[in-house]
Amino acid sequence: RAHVIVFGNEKGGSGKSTTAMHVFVALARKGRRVGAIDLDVRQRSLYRYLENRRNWSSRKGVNLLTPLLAEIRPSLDPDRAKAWREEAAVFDEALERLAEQCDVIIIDCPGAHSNLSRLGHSAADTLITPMNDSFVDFDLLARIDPYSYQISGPSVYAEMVWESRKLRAQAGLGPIDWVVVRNRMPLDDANNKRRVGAMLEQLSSRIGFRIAPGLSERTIFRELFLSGLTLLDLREPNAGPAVDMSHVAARQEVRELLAHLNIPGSGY
Amino acid sequence: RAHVIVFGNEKGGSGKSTTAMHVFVALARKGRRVGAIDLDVRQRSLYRYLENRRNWSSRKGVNLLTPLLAEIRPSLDPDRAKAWREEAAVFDEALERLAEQCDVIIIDCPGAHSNLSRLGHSAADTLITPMNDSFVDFDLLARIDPYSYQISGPSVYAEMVWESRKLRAQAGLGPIDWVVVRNRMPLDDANNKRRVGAMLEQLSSRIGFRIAPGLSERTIFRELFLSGLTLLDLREPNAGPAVDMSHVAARQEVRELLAHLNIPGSGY
Ligand SMILES: Nc1ncnc2c1ncn2[C@@H]1O[C@H](COP(=O)(O)OP(=O)(O)OP(=O)(O)O)[C@@H](O)[C@H]1O
Ligand SMILES: Nc1ncnc2c1ncn2[C@@H]1O[C@H](COP(=O)(O)OP(=O)(O)OP(=O)(O)O)[C@@H](O)[C@H]1O
Ligand SMILES: [Mg+2]
Ligand SMILES: [Mg+2]
Repeated sequence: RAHVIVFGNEKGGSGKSTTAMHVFVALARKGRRVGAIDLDVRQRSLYRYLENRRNWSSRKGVNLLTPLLAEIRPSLDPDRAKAWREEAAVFDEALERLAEQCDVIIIDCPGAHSNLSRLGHSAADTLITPMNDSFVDFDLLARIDPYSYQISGPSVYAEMVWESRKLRAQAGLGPIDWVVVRNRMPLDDANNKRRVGAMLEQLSSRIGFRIAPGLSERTIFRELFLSGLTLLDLREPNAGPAVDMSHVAARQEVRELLAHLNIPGSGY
Repeated sequence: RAHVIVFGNEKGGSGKSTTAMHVFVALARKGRRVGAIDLDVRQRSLYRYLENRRNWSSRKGVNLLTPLLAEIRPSLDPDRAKAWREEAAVFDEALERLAEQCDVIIIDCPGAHSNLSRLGHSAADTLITPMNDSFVDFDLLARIDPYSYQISGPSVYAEMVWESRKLRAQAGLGPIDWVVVRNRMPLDDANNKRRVGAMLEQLSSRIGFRIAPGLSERTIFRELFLSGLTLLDLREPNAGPAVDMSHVAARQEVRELLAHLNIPGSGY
């Protein structure tokens, strides 16, 4: 059966869609059959990125790897309970349809608390939570006492993941491999970077996630959106001018991340 | 009557709460009486930042400027139409209560499409929309044809602002001064930075916003969250080691932004 990777973080702009896109390309290039569901029904950043990719492919006459897509429409029913049941049915059907033809299914979640996001989280074999190098982002995982630098308790997003794990256990499904990925990290080793890292180490054993090697703040991770490409689609750069060194380093960061995700049969 | 400044962008992590906090401190330091409403009812990043600030104040025995707060509870009514009317009433009451005692009211919105966010936008005299230096963020304002680099049409967030302007006009209220602020800009002048800037110039006249000087990617803008401080609260650094130069530059960026916001009586 297909391995489901969910990209989740209620904190906006933490890098869910960006890491989802890069993980997709990394897996596809190893020959995995990948499916994708975008649960961010308003922004649809992942679908938009993939739409740009398809347009680039056809216009340039190149054959870029693209995932099998399943469209999800949110329910417009004014009755909240009815809307939720409707969405659960649509989601389950989409997931089953993709599972028949894919080894891996990627699910991108919105930076908000929605019924569809909850459904996505409960379907996760692997949950990837990217986060900015910031205590503002940290605050959605757990509260920190600023004087003792001690964790004072879990926050809304950690509780949401806890709920999803409970639902999975009740449904007899396997555990969620929860992987936190630091994103948009500054290239220099600032105090703030070290402090956030230390607090994440503390928190990981407490709320049950592991930390995978993260991605630095690099323009290459965001400047190819309009073409639908990622740096992995570009020809391997030679050791050359400074910009190529950043690309080499960026590729290495993506490889390191994939190697730590432990996706069965991923080739990393 | 109070001048209402709304921080809005449906795109998550664009910097709404961060710029809201810095604009608050900048105005408060000029003696303005500032009120604040956090419409991000799940994350409550602005309220959390201010809570940290109050705790720091009392614990350190210092007198940090804090805004007058109005708490907003979302409606739990399962009937969506009823819930929206309930929230509109709560919001109007909170706004009126603050307007009696404040010159300026700051409203922070969630990185999502919510009823409360729409209410906030319709109350805006000034709408500040921070955005990352990225076509991923741009995509929520407008679609771009990747080949011609032409704007092909407005996206969900631009349409939402359009709706809010219509509602205000129908209610006989004044226009919204819509100000886009580039945030987390790279310090070097990359191709991507120039392209995003050029497309924003194109878009501004088309959908009716102006562009204010933005903020660079600087750790000082995010590393003081736990203490509830901003760099404006720190003593003016002397010309000294490298880190102080970044603080001097950061202060200048905030001042430039405030000078361009044209908040009546703001002192900038
Ligand atoms: N490692 C990185 N380096 C540079 N820019 C990045 C990086 N990761 C993400 N970005 C940029 O940061 C912004 C936020 O990223 P992204 O949209 O992927 O986050 P998200 O969590 O999906 O946001 P949302 O909550 O809105 O869905 C985008 O403008 C993106 O291009
Ligand atoms: N100019 C900046 N320099 C460095 N870091 C920044 C800057 N602006 C914002 N950040 C960091 O970027 C992240 C997103 O910022 P912020 O939370 O203010 O955005 P937001 O638009 O309020 O997000 P949301 O949509 O989740 O409400 C936070 O971790 C914040 O600390
Ligand atoms: Mg996204
Ligand atoms: Mg916010």
